[in-house]
Amino acid sequence: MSKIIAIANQKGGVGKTTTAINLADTLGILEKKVLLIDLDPQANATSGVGLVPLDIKYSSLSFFTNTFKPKYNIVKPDSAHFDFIPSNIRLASIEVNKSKSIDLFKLKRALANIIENYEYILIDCSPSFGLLTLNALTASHSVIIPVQCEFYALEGLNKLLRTIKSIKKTSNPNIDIEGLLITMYDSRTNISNQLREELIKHFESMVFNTVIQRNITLSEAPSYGLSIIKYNPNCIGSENYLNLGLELIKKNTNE
Amino acid sequence: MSKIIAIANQKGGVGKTTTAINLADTLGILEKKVLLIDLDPQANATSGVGLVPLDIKYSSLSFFTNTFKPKYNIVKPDSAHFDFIPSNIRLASIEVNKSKSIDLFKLKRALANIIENYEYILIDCSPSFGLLTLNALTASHSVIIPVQCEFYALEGLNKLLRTIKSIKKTSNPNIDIEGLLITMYDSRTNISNQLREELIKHFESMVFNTVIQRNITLSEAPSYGLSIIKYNPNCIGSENYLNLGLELIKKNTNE
Ligand SMILES: Nc1ncnc2c1ncn2[C@@H]1O[C@H](COP(=O)(O)OP(=O)(O)OP(=O)(O)O)[C@@H](O)[C@H]1O
Ligand SMILES: Nc1ncnc2c1ncn2[C@@H]1O[C@H](COP(=O)(O)OP(=O)(O)OP(=O)(O)O)[C@@H](O)[C@H]1O
Ligand SMILES: [Mg+2]
Ligand SMILES: [Mg+2]
Repeated sequence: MSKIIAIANQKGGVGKTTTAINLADTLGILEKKVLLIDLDPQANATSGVGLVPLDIKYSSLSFFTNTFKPKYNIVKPDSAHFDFIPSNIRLASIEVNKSKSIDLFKLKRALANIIENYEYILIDCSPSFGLLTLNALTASHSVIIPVQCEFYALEGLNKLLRTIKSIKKTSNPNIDIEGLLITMYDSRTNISNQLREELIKHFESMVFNTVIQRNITLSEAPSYGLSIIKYNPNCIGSENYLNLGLELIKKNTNE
Repeated sequence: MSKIIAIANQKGGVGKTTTAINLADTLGILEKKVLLIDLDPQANATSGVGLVPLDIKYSSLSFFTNTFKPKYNIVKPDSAHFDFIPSNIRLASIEVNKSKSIDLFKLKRALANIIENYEYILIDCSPSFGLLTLNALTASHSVIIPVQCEFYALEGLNKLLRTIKSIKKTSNPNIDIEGLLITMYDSRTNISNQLREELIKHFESMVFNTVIQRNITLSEAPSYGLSIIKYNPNCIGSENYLNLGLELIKKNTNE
């Protein structure tokens, strides 16, 4: 069983990269073979695992220039429990070059060669609906949508769900919502609780049971190039992401 | 004296919209004539002042379709101390339509007719370097850059500063950095304090003295369509944004 999952939400700063790195790591710890792809020109996942984006020779740009070679493009960051394909700012050239022939299937085709080597392939997306994210949604079996329980974050959710629906009708009939993941949750505040209830009322079983709580340790770990479990296995962030890994595996084993 | 200021940072979720609405409001309370423009297709500023983006007939799209008419485009939201030009998702059509003739001066030309009616014109930008943000940077006298004291947020800062430098060489020789504004600051955590010191060491006087602290009340106010001062004048968020207004006025009075 091999599953490609995009981690996407056009709203910025909602925890996509933090989820991508830490979910990849916990799935690896739970003995799954995992590949994480950084498909964001900001390359936050790349610096979050301790690499320097400007030093990267072989990046995810290779998917779009037909030069992808697994032995050059796939690296294993120190202390990570997953394989990784880094990114850098040169990837942004894909977004601006809106030549007439937009090919939404480039990534899907390139991944076809390596998909059977992994049980999970996670794709960290940029905060936009550009060509890169549309390629990720076209290549994926499902999407994890990190959502903050905040007013602006919920406003943009319908736009994202409409985009996924239109991808389902056009370039990827198989795409599903893996789940909405509540992130940066602060149970001490009313607004978080109210909006969480609204989310569950509205989306029911599409919402992961696991909630990622606001935990400053999660924002410290990337500055050391470490996953949360490597940085501090006893913090609430580690517990939350381990539970998320378990929930995801269980959900996909029963299917 | 009339000043156009873009509020920009391609990193998502750093407090651009929160700063745009609340700084516009405090400048208005401090007796300045202010216009706020929502130039983000996500239209968070529009919903944050209590309007419904889908209901908007005349949006900031008018700047780009040569149909801008102040009496239709400029509204005064209830309880706000500033004039406002709303946005909606149709503005996104500007970003995707990368026809050959990219005109970076559209917004600048359109604003020329109304600039003398205001002392400050603030522009809330989207989290990207697309045509909309480049138009805003071309039209502006200066840029306020909201920055979180977090690892990923500081990574992207150099890219933003390089972009502003290249705008200064090409389409807008007058653009300056108004200041780096530290947002969502949590003085109880080490990482915030460390990164703040690094920021001040690196950028010195470019960093506003006023620091916006993390304050849940700031994220509650937009769900009522209110500025922070209207929603809860006694919270730390109100104090921070009032101080920011005072600091901005003082800085621009001496110049
Ligand atoms: N649960 C959490 N608790 C506290 N801080 C968090 C949490 N999750 C993420 N963060 C921090 O919040 C910021 C935004 O998270 P992150 O960069 O993962 O979001 P993103 O959606 O990938 O952003 P972008 O849209 O720019 O790609 C980062 O500085 C990160 O360290
Ligand atoms: N000082 C603060 N304390 C607590 N929450 C805040 C603060 N400033 C902003 N927020 C909340 O953080 C989230 C991100 O802020 P905001 O939407 O203003 O950022 P942005 O940079 O405009 O995002 P985008 O890149 O999507 O346009 C919002 O839910 C907002 O309510
Ligand atoms: Mg990210
Ligand atoms: Mg915004």
